[in-house]
Amino acid sequence: KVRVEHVWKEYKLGKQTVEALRDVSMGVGEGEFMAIAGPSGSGKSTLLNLIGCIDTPTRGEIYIGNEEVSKKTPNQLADLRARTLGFIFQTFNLLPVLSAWENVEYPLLYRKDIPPKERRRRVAHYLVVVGLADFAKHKPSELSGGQRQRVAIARALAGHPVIVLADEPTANLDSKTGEGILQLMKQLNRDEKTTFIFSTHDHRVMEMADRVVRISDGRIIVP
Amino acid sequence: KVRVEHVWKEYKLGKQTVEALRDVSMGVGEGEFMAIAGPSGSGKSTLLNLIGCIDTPTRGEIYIGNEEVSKKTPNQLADLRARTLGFIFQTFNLLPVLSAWENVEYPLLYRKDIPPKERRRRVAHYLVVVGLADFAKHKPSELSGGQRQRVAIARALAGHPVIVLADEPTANLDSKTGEGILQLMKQLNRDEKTTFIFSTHDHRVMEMADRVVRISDGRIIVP
Ligand SMILES: Nc1ncnc2c1ncn2[C@@H]1O[C@H](COP(=O)(O)OP(=O)(O)OP(=O)(O)O)[C@@H](O)[C@H]1O
Ligand SMILES: Nc1ncnc2c1ncn2[C@@H]1O[C@H](COP(=O)(O)OP(=O)(O)OP(=O)(O)O)[C@@H](O)[C@H]1O
Ligand SMILES: [Mg+2]
Ligand SMILES: [Mg+2]
Repeated sequence: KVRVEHVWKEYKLGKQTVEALRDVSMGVGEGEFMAIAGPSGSGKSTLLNLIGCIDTPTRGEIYIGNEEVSKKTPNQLADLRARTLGFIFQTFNLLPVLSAWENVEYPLLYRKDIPPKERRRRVAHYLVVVGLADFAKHKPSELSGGQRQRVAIARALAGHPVIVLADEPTANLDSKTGEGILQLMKQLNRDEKTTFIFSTHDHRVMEMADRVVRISDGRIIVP
Repeated sequence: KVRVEHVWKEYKLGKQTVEALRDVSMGVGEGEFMAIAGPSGSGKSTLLNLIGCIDTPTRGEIYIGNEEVSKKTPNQLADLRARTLGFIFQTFNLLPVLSAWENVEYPLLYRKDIPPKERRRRVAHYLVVVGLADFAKHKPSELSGGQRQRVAIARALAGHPVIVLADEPTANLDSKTGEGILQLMKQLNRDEKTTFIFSTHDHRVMEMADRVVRISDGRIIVP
């Protein structure tokens, strides 16, 4: 389903070059529940951003469903990001002027395939399952850190994506709340065959994963 | 050293009132290494913000070193925030246009009691101890999530505060990096008698703590 081939990501910082990813190759099977683990700064978010088509590699190719991403047209890419991929950001990236409800609803407004009644049903459903039914009207500044994280989770899942990229989705959650979120994701993985790709420091996620890929200093560690 | 007396914090949300803290009373001893634990949304950050003088209670009093905070003059409060208290925010709150070095240095520029040479020594020292010596020139947008968290940690500690308020300081760190940060804090607590008040979901912090205060739905749970 996902294939990363000899990917490099370099950043220019003044005169220096920072190599965030170096010759990374890996695959993710359809319906896999997979964790990417590694030290802070090792390249996990960078790799997730490339697979999630939020950023482009300096070298190498990314394949989503057999098609190379850089060969896709702008319309195909927009469609990929809207329908196939769901992204839960490490820093949430909620829209500050919108309420929790509106933040979850926002990407669905662009989906011509989702009628208004179904859209509202999904927003309500996902706010309930992440435990935020009573907080629908709160803006991000009126929410706790873990509540914002759960709005970001609900927003990504409500689109019913084929592949979910989850960048440390439990970082701001207590054990019990985090456990509930992971069970929800495991259930979606089992019932809908949704592919989950986590960047995580959470050992529970690693234990639940079908496979753990380890990264260090921009390179995959081959066991 | 710190006393919280019958504190309430209410927010108005449209016509409704959200009670984030309800009749909270607690104390923190000098040089204590203490954790506040509880579910997402239970009031931990709100309580830390009140003790850290970043916010004011709706009802009740906060005492820092025997003086009631609401009785302090603006100058006394500014001095308290600059010299006595160090705050590590759950969302880091770094200045986006400044580099890591400048972000750590920034609060120290206002300290007439710290000469330029000592200021530079401290900035360099704390960037080294949080593992960011090579990242001094990166801006926050050029840093990973855990690297930004560590800049926030270095910034709070470089002022040599008497009391550190740490809001989930290990949330974005892998086990090894997080362990290093906690050992650094434990050492400061032992050697300098620095008081640490953590909001945390991390069981390691709870295990290292002299005492764990549990909060749920805005109330302290009395064991
Ligand atoms: N400005 C606001 N208006 C309304 N409600 C608010 C506001 N700020 C916070 N709240 C509510 O107050 C409660 C406590 O928030 P707080 O940030 O203290 O929780 P927390 O324990 O730190 O949670 P987390 O572990 O998720 O960080 C939450 O339910 C939140 O929705
Ligand atoms: N725009 C940029 N310019 C320069 N370097 C960058 C930039 N963005 C990221 N980096 C560097 O790339 C490396 C990888 O970053 P990345 O965010 O992928 O790490 P991570 O594994 O997600 O870390 P964490 O666990 O702390 O979130 C880091 O060392 C970071 O400093
Ligand atoms: Mg990251
Ligand atoms: Mg909080």
